[in-house]
Amino acid sequence: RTRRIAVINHKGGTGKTTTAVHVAAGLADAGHRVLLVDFDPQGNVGVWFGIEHERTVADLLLSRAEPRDVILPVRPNLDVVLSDQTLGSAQEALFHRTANDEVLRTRLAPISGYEFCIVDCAPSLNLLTRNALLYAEEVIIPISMEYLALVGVRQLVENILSVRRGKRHDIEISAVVPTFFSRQNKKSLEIVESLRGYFGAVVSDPIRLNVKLSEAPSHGLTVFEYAPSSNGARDYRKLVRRFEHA
Amino acid sequence: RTRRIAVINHKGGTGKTTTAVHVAAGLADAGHRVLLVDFDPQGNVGVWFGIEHERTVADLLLSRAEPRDVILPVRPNLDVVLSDQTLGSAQEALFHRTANDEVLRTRLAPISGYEFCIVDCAPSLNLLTRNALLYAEEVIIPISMEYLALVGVRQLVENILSVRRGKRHDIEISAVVPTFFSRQNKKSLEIVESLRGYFGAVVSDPIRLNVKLSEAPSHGLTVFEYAPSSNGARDYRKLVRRFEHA
Ligand SMILES: Nc1ncnc2c1ncn2[C@@H]1O[C@H](COP(=O)(O)OP(=O)(O)OP(=O)(O)O)[C@@H](O)[C@H]1O
Ligand SMILES: Nc1ncnc2c1ncn2[C@@H]1O[C@H](COP(=O)(O)OP(=O)(O)OP(=O)(O)O)[C@@H](O)[C@H]1O
Ligand SMILES: [Mg+2]
Ligand SMILES: [Mg+2]
Repeated sequence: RTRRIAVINHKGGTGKTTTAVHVAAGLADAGHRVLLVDFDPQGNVGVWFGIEHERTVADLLLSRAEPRDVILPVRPNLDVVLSDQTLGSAQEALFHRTANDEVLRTRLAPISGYEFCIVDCAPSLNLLTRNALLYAEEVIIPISMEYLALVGVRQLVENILSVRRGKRHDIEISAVVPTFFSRQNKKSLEIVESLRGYFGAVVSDPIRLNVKLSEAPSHGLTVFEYAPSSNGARDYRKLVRRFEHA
Repeated sequence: RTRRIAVINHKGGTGKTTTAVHVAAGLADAGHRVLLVDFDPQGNVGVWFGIEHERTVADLLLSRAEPRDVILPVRPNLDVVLSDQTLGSAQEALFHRTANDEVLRTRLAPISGYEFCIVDCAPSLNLLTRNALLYAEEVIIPISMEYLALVGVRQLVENILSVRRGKRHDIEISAVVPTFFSRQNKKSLEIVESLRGYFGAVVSDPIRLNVKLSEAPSHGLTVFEYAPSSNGARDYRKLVRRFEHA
């Protein structure tokens, strides 16, 4: 059975793509078969790995393509489904359909052979994110050490719970991941403390602010490849272990 | 006549809200009458100023409220229209209407008495952002010093140009604003150089990375009030001057 995990936070720039890429790549490095689905019209997973493909998740969603047409191998044990701005218009086409929030689940259902499927979400709460929440059984919430990001969490949790209640769909918050953390910054410590107060043990160890994480995408490499002994690589390896043994 | 300016970038966390708040507050400080419209369901303008209001831009958009019901004074010369997550469902209600991308323009048209109207956009390219682009005559594009943010600019510019061509609507890029800039970081210098190569003189002086800009929202203050002699305050004052004399 595939563990279905969405990486979500409607606040922009909190480290969703960075977290999705590294949890996926880290699990693949450890020998697990992983599918990483880019569900953001920005298409930053493809940008990160420096790859393009004419068939994307939008084609899969609108049944213009089958899974084998959109799945690309990028690293040993790691396949991806790319996205681009056609996902924006695909969302608009979904509006007129019935059960339009279950389309991703239906279209990903036939795919097997992966132990993990990780979905990178766009910075929004819309029909696409509802599709991701109805597909996933677990969510990872990356939260940057910013007051505006902290305040937005309540709105996000309400959305997740309303999907669980309203659609009777079992979805758990597997990890709340503090990102851009810096021990010397009082704000970082306060924000992590208040997250732990609100979420308890679900809050993972923080991902430290690390320039290697910001440089890695321009080289088309994960931080594990680009700077294996950096804080970024260590922190994400630690997060990966949390998913390996859960 | 009101100068209509949208602050836009679908990449998340590039400093849109911070830029919208400070260009608006800076112009108001200089004696200009300014309206700041929050057009992001996150509602971060209200979060920043620590205010809520039962009537928001969603009500205005769906004609459930008139301009006088949604406009709130927050500082001398500065009024705001707040937003909240009802803007998400308001967008979905717009889908079934004709001319659904001109609704913001129609609903803001009767408002007068302001020299500037600044619209803070969500990190998306969707029907709401199309509404903002068809209302605005100028755009400000904040870009953080990140490779993923730089790559996304081309997609954004294409969207702006397609609105200009497709809808014969005059819209200019008034400023491309480098944010989170740090002179010691080679990446920052490279990114600004490549922006200047692409956009020329439209690229403003950068806004430096400054902890006061990240602390100000939790105090409900602009950086001009919170830390008037900080780099953040100086850099945004300089940006404001660019709009005062243009
Ligand atoms: N811990 C970190 N330290 C330093 N830089 C980081 C860190 N995590 C992410 N970054 C960089 O910050 C930028 C924003 O991260 P990322 O794009 O992953 O956020 P996001 O939440 O996916 O953004 P969006 O909301 O646009 O989808 C990226 O350029 C990334 O390289
Ligand atoms: N130059 C800067 N230096 C330091 N911190 C900054 C700077 N500009 C903005 N910030 C902080 O970074 C965070 C992100 O900025 P902001 O929320 O304005 O971005 P945004 O583009 O509006 O995000 P979103 O895509 O979610 O709307 C905020 O918490 C803000 O306080
Ligand atoms: Mg992303
Ligand atoms: Mg914002």
